[in-house]
Amino acid sequence: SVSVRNVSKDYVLGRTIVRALHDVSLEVERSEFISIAGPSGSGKSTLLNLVSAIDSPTTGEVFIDDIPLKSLDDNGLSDLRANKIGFIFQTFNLIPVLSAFENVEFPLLFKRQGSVSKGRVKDVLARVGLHDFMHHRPDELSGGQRQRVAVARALVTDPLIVLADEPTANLDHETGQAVIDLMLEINRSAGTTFIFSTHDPSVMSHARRVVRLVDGRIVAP
Amino acid sequence: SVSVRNVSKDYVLGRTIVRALHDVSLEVERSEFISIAGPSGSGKSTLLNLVSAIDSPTTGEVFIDDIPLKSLDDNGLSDLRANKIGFIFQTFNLIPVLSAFENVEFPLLFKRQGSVSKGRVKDVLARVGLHDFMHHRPDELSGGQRQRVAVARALVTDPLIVLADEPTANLDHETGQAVIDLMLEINRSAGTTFIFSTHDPSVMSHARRVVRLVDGRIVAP
Ligand SMILES: Nc1ncnc2c1ncn2[C@@H]1O[C@H](COP(=O)(O)OP(=O)(O)OP(=O)(O)O)[C@@H](O)[C@H]1O
Ligand SMILES: Nc1ncnc2c1ncn2[C@@H]1O[C@H](COP(=O)(O)OP(=O)(O)OP(=O)(O)O)[C@@H](O)[C@H]1O
Ligand SMILES: [Mg+2]
Ligand SMILES: [Mg+2]
Repeated sequence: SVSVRNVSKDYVLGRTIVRALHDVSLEVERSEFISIAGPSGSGKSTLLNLVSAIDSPTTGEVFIDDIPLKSLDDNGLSDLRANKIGFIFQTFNLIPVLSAFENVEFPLLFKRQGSVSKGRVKDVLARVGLHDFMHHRPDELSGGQRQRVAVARALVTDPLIVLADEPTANLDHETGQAVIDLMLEINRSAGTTFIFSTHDPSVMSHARRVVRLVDGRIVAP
Repeated sequence: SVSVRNVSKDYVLGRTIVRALHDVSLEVERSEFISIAGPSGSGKSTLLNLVSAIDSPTTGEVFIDDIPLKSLDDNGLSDLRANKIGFIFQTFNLIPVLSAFENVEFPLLFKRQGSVSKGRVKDVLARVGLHDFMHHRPDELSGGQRQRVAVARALVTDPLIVLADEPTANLDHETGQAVIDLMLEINRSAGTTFIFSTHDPSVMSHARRVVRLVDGRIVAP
């Protein structure tokens, strides 16, 4: 489903080069539920960005369902992001002028099948405990409520692969558990592949596999 | 040091009123190290915003060192924020065009004593593990690195009171522990008062007192 082969990612900063990922290789099968763990700054967000084609590697390649991301043009990449991948950003990236409901509805407007189900939007929001807050805009929501809108938005299109960057960082234990339970249920019923980074050991405990990053390298599988 | 008396906070949303805090009272002595805990949406950020005068209560009053915040004009409030209070935002609020170093240096430019110590800025950044990243701008930093810049910025002015809104949410256990250790050390050596909200039980375990919020109310001290 997802294949990362000898990927390195360098950032240029003035006259220095910051190597965020070094020769990273990873195979993720369809329907896996895997966690990426590692200290702050170890490269987790960078890796998720490369897998979702938000960014491209300096060297090495990423394949999704055997298609090399390098071979996709802008249309191909937009299509991939609209129809195959759901992404939960570490900084949420909600649209400030839209309500929670409208933010979650938004990706449905871009899916190939085109029909937007208001019921589905309400349902996903209710599953993350936000039924009573669906008309609030992001600046009228708490940090953890914004995070849950970002979660709902990534799940509403029923994507093949969900990439979640620290999806419970701003949540108390119980609320975070509800989010993970929802993801596990979708993984089991729809076969959706989940790749998520987290610092929380109790969230990690639900993953069938934990991939560890230290200083941009994968250590002991 | 900090006195919250019968404070309520209402937000108006269209035709509804959202009561974020209901009749909250709290006394915090000089040099306390206290944690505010509670589920997502329970009112933690709202309470911290009222204590720091970023926002004002709908009813009730907040006092800092016996001065009612209501009695301060804009100059008095700016002076309070520049000289007495350090605030670590849940969403960091770093200045995008400045480097980590410049972001941390920034509050020193507004303090009454006026002398900016480059050494002090470097020292605080090193204490949160960011010595090698001080020239990165926020968009060149990981989520947890940005969080640590926000921490360093709040501590650099040696304020009397530090208000920290989930200061370790984006940090792995070890890095988060280093941040809490730094705060404990400052609390012991300088007598700085710390009031922080957190979802992390291990962070909470360092607090001498835990105040619990549920649905905007304080429950069982
Ligand atoms: N401008 C606003 N308009 C309407 N409701 C608001 C507004 N700002 C906050 N709220 C509501 O007030 C409640 C308390 O918000 P607050 O940010 O204090 O929660 P919190 O305890 O910090 O949560 P979290 O742990 O998720 O950060 C939430 O239910 C939120 O939806
Ligand atoms: N544009 C950039 N320029 C220079 N360095 C960068 C840039 N973006 C990221 N980095 C560096 O790359 C490294 C990896 O960043 P990344 O965001 O992937 O870490 P992370 O594991 O997600 O950390 P966290 O747990 O704190 O979110 C960090 O040390 C960061 O400073
Ligand atoms: Mg990250
Ligand atoms: Mg909050």
